[in-house]
Amino acid sequence: TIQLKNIKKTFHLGGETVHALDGISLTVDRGDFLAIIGTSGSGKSTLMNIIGCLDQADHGEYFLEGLRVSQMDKNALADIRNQRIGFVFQGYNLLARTTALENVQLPLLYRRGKPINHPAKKAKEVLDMVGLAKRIHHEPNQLSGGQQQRVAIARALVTDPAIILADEPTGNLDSRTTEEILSLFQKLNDEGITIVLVTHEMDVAEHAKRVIDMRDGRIINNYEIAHR
Amino acid sequence: TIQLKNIKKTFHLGGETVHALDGISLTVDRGDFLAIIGTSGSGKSTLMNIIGCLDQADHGEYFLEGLRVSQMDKNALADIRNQRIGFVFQGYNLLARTTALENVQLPLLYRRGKPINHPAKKAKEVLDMVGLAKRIHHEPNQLSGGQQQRVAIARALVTDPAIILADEPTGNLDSRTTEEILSLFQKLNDEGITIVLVTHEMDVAEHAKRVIDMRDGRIINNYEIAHR
Ligand SMILES: Nc1ncnc2c1ncn2[C@@H]1O[C@H](COP(=O)(O)OP(=O)(O)OP(=O)(O)O)[C@@H](O)[C@H]1O
Ligand SMILES: Nc1ncnc2c1ncn2[C@@H]1O[C@H](COP(=O)(O)OP(=O)(O)OP(=O)(O)O)[C@@H](O)[C@H]1O
Ligand SMILES: [Mg+2]
Ligand SMILES: [Mg+2]
Repeated sequence: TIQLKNIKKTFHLGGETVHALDGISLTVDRGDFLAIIGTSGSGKSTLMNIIGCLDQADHGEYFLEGLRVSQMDKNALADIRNQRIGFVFQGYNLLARTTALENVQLPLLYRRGKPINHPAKKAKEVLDMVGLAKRIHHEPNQLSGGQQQRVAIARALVTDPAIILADEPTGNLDSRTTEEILSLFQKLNDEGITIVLVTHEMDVAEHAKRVIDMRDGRIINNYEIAHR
Repeated sequence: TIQLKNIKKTFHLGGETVHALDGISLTVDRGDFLAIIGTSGSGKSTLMNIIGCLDQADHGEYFLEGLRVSQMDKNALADIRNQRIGFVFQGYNLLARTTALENVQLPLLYRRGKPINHPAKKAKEVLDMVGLAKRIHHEPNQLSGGQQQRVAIARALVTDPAIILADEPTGNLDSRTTEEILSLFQKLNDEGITIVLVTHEMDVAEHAKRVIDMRDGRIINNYEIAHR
């Protein structure tokens, strides 16, 4: 499904050059469940943004479901993002002055192609799945940190995406709520959804099937999780 | 240093009433190191905002260093916040389009009373302590999630506060960076600084001297950490 070949991404800041990604090659097959761990600043979010078609690499090739992403036009990229991918951002990126329910419905309202009959009903279902049934009319500044994080997760799930990209989705959750979210991800993965999850906690990474470890823009380690 | 008696805080939203804090009584002595754990939505951040004089309780009493906080005027409260307390926010609250160095200097520039000679020099020192010496001219959107979190930590330390309130300060940090930050906190505590730290990870909580566990706006458990 996802094929990255020697991906590089460099940021230029004043006179400084940051090699955020320094030659990443990676394959994620359909139905895979990959965890990405690594030090703060090692390039995990930059990699996720490229996989999620939110940013483009400076070097190397990215094939998503057989299509060469670097040669796709803006509309085609936007369609893939809205219809195939659900993204949980590390910083949530919720709209202020917009309720949880409205935030979660948004991806259903701006997708082209197959419209959905009852967006509010679907949005309520996913908010209930993440334990927020009683908070659907709260705006982000009326929610706790972990509740905001769960709204971001619900929004990523509402379009029934084929691929879920989750960047530190449990960083602000207690252990029991974390377990509930990870069980939900494992259930979706059992149903065939491909999942890439960034985390800095090994307990969380062990819910995946495979783990890659990053440092300084490179993959330094690659291993299977025995039980899955 | 910090004395809370039967503190209650209620939010009203449309027809709904949220009892965010439902009778909290707590004492934190000078030089204490308290960790607060509890489920997402249990009231931890709301409690921290009251301790940090950013919000007022609806009921109960709060004495900070012997002064009754509910009877202090805005200026006196602002002085206490700027001179005695360093706050690491769960959402960081960094200024956009403002470099890490500028963000960290801010508390030094708006404190009344004893001005500091070299704010930039002091700001660089604390940024170096959290491992960000090479990122001081980056703005928040040019930093990774864990780097932003560390800028928020540095900003809380730059005024040499007597009390550090840290709301989930390691949620976006890998284990090694987390250890570095917690060692720094333990060192500051050994020097006499009072620390209250919210976390949802027991490994992190065990770096404190005492832990309280919250649920539904109440303290349900209270225990000492043996080794400290
Ligand atoms: N726009 C930018 N300009 C300059 N440097 C950047 C920019 N965005 C990211 N960086 C740098 O690129 C590196 C990788 O950032 P990235 O956000 O991918 O790290 P990360 O692995 O997700 O870290 P964390 O675990 O802290 O979230 C960091 O050192 C960061 O400072
Ligand atoms: N302005 C507000 N209006 C209405 N409800 C609010 C408001 N702010 C917070 N709440 C609610 O109060 C409760 C406590 O929130 P708080 O942020 O203190 O939780 P928390 O323990 O810090 O959670 P987390 O671990 O997820 O950060 C939550 O259920 C939240 O929805
Ligand atoms: Mg990141
Ligand atoms: Mg909180």
